[in-house]
Amino acid sequence: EKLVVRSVTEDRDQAKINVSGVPDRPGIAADIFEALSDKNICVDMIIQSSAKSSPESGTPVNDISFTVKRSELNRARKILGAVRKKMRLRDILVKENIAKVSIVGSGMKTHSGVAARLFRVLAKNKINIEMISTSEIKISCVIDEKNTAKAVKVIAKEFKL
Amino acid sequence: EKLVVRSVTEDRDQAKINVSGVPDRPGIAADIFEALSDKNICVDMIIQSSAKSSPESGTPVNDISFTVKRSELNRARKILGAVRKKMRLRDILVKENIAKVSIVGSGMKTHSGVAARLFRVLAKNKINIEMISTSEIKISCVIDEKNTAKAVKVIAKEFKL
Ligand SMILES: C[C@@H](O)[C@H](N)C(=O)O
Ligand SMILES: C[C@@H](O)[C@H](N)C(=O)O
Repeated sequence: EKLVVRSVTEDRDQAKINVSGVPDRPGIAADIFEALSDKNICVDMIIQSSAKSSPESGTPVNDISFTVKRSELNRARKILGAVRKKMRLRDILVKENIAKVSIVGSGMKTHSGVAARLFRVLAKNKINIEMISTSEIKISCVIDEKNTAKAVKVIAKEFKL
Repeated sequence: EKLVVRSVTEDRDQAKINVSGVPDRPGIAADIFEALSDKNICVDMIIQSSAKSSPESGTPVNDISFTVKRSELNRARKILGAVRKKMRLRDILVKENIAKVSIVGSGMKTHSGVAARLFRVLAKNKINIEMISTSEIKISCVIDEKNTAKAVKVIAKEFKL
């Protein structure tokens, strides 16, 4: 498949929530996202990487990060706060001033250098990548909102958009 | 937008690699994925959730997980092993026997209960979710390969596919 990167997009109407140290067993992700969907909170990105063992107890724990519309952040935070004890959620961290920048295209799965080029151009411009999520047609990076305009500019230049 | 979940897909030709405890500063993601793309390793999912501070030093560290074709796992592992000291990669964990199961559809972003339903049906069937990644048209879960057939069956039933 030929590689074509068609556009760079930005979304500043995002806020991120990171629930860390959850027990890595069936039912935890369902509990968290049912608590949110029961109150009609729409979630944008959901990101969970691999488990690690808890430094204290040795049992496997994991982190789940997700993003919501900025206007929903406080409501989402309250909902998780209310179920925190029941679900044994250790830490709930939020950050409001983030943005999601993405490149959209096709053939990205079969071309190994595309993600590396995106990460490199952000690194050269001293922009830290806070979250990463990929699909067949899109690579998304969550960055600090203050870097949004610069990120979009240097990505557009790198991929000749 | 109307919610339509069209299909459930499985991909057993996956292996996951988790690089944990990397310094959370610009350039680290670029270094890792350049090392892989220089040797033509194609990466499927890349997942990085939010940073935490390192228990020892207090400086921010992060984990980056990604999946490759199973046939590429050993080559990818060797490449990371070779750059490990230079990049200060603390732990490199791999798991070969995984599978990615996904639901594909439209309108999932604006319907908050879809992800929760997927996670709940896996939980009811005692299937642990090892990684999660979402896009506008897809929600993917990495699970243990031994649960693939059961997962696909119960997901298809839940979403009437
Ligand atoms: C951490 C969480 O995803 C857990 N593994 C679950 O299956 O619900
Ligand atoms: C951890 C890694 O993603 C780092 N934040 C970077 O920007 O490269």
